[in-house]
Amino acid sequence: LVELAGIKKDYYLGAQTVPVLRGIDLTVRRGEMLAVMGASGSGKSTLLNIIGCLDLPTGGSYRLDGKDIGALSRTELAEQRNRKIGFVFQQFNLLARATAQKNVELPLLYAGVPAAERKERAASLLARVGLSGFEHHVPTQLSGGQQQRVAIARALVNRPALLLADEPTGQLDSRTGLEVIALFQELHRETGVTVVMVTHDPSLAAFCERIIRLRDGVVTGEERVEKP
Amino acid sequence: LVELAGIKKDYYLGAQTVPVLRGIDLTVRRGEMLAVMGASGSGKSTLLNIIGCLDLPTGGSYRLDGKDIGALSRTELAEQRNRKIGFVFQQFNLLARATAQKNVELPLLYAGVPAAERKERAASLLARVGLSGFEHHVPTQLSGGQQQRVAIARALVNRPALLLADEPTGQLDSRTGLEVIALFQELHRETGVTVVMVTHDPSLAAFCERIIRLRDGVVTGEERVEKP
Ligand SMILES: Nc1ncnc2c1ncn2[C@@H]1O[C@H](COP(=O)(O)OP(=O)(O)OP(=O)(O)O)[C@@H](O)[C@H]1O
Ligand SMILES: Nc1ncnc2c1ncn2[C@@H]1O[C@H](COP(=O)(O)OP(=O)(O)OP(=O)(O)O)[C@@H](O)[C@H]1O
Ligand SMILES: [Mg+2]
Ligand SMILES: [Mg+2]
Repeated sequence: LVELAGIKKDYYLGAQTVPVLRGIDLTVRRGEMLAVMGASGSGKSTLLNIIGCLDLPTGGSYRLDGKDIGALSRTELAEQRNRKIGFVFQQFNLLARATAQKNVELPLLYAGVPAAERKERAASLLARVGLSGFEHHVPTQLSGGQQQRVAIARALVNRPALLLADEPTGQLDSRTGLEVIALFQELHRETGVTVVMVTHDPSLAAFCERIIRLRDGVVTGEERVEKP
Repeated sequence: LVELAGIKKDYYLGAQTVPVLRGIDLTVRRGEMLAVMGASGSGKSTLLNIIGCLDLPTGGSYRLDGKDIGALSRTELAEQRNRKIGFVFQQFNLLARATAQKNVELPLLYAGVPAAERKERAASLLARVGLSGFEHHVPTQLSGGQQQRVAIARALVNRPALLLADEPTGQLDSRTGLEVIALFQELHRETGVTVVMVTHDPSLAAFCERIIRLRDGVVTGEERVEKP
């Protein structure tokens, strides 16, 4: 599904160039669950943003589902993103003035799903992440972990082909975190969703099939996770 | 240092009352390191905000350093906060348009510290959290874990008597997280700072002297941590 070749990403601070990704080669097969690990500042979110078509690389090539992402117009890029990809952002990116319900409905609204179906699907997912009763809270009326779970529900409601999750359990207690991972696995079994998850937690990475490690802008390690 | 008796906190959603804290009795001795644990949504941030004079309880009494917090004016409350308490917020609360350097200098600016001293102390703390070279990045030019460490540096720069840290390592890889905890311990030894830390991570809680557990708005468990 995801084919990255020689991906580079530089940031610019005034006259200074800051190379963050220095040549990433990575293939993620359809239906795979992949964990990305690495130290703070090693480029994980940067990589996820590129895979998710939220940012363009400085160099290299990226094919998503066979399409050369570099050749797409902005409109085509946004369409790839909206139809195929679900995001759980590191800092949630919830709409501050919208309720939990409305935040989760948002991808469906963009997809043109009718109101009654939007409402039912969003409420169902909020229940699955343990937030029944909180539908009408706006983000400031939710705890950190509750906000994170709204973000997770929003990422899943559109049944994406590719789920990108950036530290999806950082704000959650162990039990709630495992419930979320169990939900990802369940969806993976049901729909074959491809999952790329950034995590610092080895016990979460162990739920994936493969782990890659970033360091100094390149993939320095890869291992297959053995299932017992 | 911190004496809470019968603390209650209710939130209001329209006509509905949501009781979150239902009677918290808690004493935190000067120089103690205390961990607060509990499930997502159990009231940990709510409790920390009350201890930190950022929010008022609905009921109960709170004495900080012998002063009855309920009897203070807004000005006196803000003074208690600014002079005695350092915060690491769950969502960092950095100033989006200020550099890392300026964010860390901010408590010193409020305290009337001269510019040259502000600059030196902020730079020194950024170095201690591993962010030398990042002083001039604004938050959008920093990773999630880097932003968290700026927040930590800002909480410590004013040498607070009381440090309140809400999930201070959620965005950090294990090694960086342990470096931050080592920094808290070092400061605890040097200055005797009292630390109240919310964490979901038992391995971090194990660095504290005592752990309390919140559930359904009350303290349901307490244990002393045995040092090997
Ligand atoms: N302003 C508010 N209005 C209504 N309810 C609120 C408000 N703030 C928090 N709550 C609710 O109060 C409860 C406790 O919130 P709090 O942020 O203290 O939890 P927490 O223990 O810090 O959770 P987490 O581990 O997820 O950060 C939650 O159920 C939350 O939805
Ligand atoms: N807009 C930007 N301008 C300049 N530098 C940036 C920008 N965004 C990120 N960086 C830098 O690029 C590096 C990688 O950032 P990235 O957010 O990808 O790291 P990360 O691996 O996700 O870290 P974390 O685990 O802390 O979230 C960091 O050193 C960061 O300071
Ligand atoms: Mg990141
Ligand atoms: Mg919280």
